[in-house]
Amino acid sequence: MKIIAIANQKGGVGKTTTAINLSTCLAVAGARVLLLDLDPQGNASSGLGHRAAEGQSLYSVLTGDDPLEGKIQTTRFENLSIIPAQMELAGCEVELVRSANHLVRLREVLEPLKRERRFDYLLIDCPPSLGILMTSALAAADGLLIPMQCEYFGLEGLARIVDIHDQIATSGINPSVTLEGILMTMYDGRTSHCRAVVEEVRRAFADLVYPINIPRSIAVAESQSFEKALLEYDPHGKASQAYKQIAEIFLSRQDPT
Amino acid sequence: MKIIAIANQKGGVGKTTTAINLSTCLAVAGARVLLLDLDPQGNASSGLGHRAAEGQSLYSVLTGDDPLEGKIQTTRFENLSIIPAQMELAGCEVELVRSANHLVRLREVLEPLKRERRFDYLLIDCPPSLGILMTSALAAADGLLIPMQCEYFGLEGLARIVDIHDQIATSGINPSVTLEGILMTMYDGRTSHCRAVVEEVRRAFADLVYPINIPRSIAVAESQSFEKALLEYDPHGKASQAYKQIAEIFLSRQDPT
Ligand SMILES: Nc1ncnc2c1ncn2[C@@H]1O[C@H](COP(=O)(O)OP(=O)(O)OP(=O)(O)O)[C@@H](O)[C@H]1O
Ligand SMILES: Nc1ncnc2c1ncn2[C@@H]1O[C@H](COP(=O)(O)OP(=O)(O)OP(=O)(O)O)[C@@H](O)[C@H]1O
Ligand SMILES: [Mg+2]
Ligand SMILES: [Mg+2]
Repeated sequence: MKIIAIANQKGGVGKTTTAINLSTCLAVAGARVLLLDLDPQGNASSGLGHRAAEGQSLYSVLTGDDPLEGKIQTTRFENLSIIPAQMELAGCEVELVRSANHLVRLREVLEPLKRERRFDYLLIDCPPSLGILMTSALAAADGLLIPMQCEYFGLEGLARIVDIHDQIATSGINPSVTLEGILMTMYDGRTSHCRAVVEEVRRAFADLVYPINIPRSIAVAESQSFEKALLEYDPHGKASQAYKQIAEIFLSRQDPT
Repeated sequence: MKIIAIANQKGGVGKTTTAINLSTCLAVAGARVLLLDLDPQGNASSGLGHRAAEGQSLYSVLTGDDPLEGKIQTTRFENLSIIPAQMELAGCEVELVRSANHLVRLREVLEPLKRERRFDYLLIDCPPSLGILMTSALAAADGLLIPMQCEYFGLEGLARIVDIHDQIATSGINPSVTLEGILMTMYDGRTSHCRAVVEEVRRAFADLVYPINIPRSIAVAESQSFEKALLEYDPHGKASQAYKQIAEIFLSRQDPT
């Protein structure tokens, strides 16, 4: 089971949109996927129609000894399960800090799933912060997928998360976490600013950047208001098709082992 | 001196863009403004050309006993000063938690400025998280200004921050903090989803919602890439004009005392 953290401490760059749509596209393509919502705001959960009540998130597993199994919910997609988020998760930022092994607690908790081989991919939707939740996701992940907006502050955010990834890898916390890829989101080809930012990222990161940009499309926010994935709400739309292609490229880049 | 926290735990909704452009518009209108960048990512600082080195943020004042005075920098705007942010601020999330009065430390630190009457407004740019920095800003503020995007996840975020404001007020942490207003950002009138979200917010919050929406405009990200405020970069553009009007309405809503 490969663990992918979808992370970027910059806000509103499409982490959740990518988590929802990559997980559903992969599931429909036949991969067995578990989506872990690690953002106390629970956008990925509500965007898929799995808004959680207290007690349903990973909180009591991370800070107590509740079993992981009780938090995994099936979804209307045959190959997709979800562990939803709830406000209680915010408590981890304070409580986990106090325990000795706080950065690797999530990794420990997910270990049994790796052995079970029940899922092919575990995608983690991270909150826009540099706190314990996001760092734990990086400490547990095999790969880091970075969505980013094609805008100036996006470049600053990218430099920051790549730097954080380096630190996690070189500090020994998680030596094997790779950069899975960089995904340009909310792309609007008509603006030269947007094109210039994409060119700069491609120049600096070459093949790490997905060759398909996710176009800006109102269908994205609309689909979320109906708690649907793009492939349900607007299957032939440009954003839906782009995520489908991203899922195909993602699968083609995986180790066949 | 009135302290305004510009906050919304949802990411990428225009907090920093509002901090930069409201502060500069108010300064040019004659108000004496201090902009406090409380986001370790420092977008407001770099967006105005005041990228900070280690030691220049509020960090050592909040966690140690460095004097506040040494962190206030003048800017090219006569009436605008800034306390920039730097990555070191992220340390507050861990270190402040450990001290007894952690939620009111920021308020204590800002107290002398209130007495000095050196500034008319202190605007605080908050990070997109529910951590210590954002909560401290709410505990120190006289008013809370909430920028939000006209999208579904934006509605969820609004409900959340309004709820947090209630808790801060009713818990006694800061009984007098008011809701200064709600500002709709990145408005695109051509999409019915956007219009529907704005209508819903206006229906629920009436006059608390600014009557002017900030329109989506590529000039915003462009201005930030040149480290300029909109009123310098694109003074006659629609986003610049909208922020100018917001500043006028903001001033007209202040107590004449
Ligand atoms: N391709 C797109 N076209 C148009 N809107 C989009 C697109 N991708 C995302 N959005 C919208 O932009 C907003 C931010 O996206 P999203 O919530 O996925 O970002 P995020 O990085 O998860 O945010 P946060 O940092 O708050 O977790 C949402 O309202 C979403 O609907
Ligand atoms: N009116 C607008 N039109 C077009 N782009 C905008 C507008 N307002 C903000 N943006 C862009 O959207 C992105 C997010 O805005 P901004 O950084 O101000 O949000 P934020 O709430 O401060 O984000 P964070 O949660 O990461 O602190 C930036 O790249 C900014 O340039
Ligand atoms: Mg999100
Ligand atoms: Mg910001």
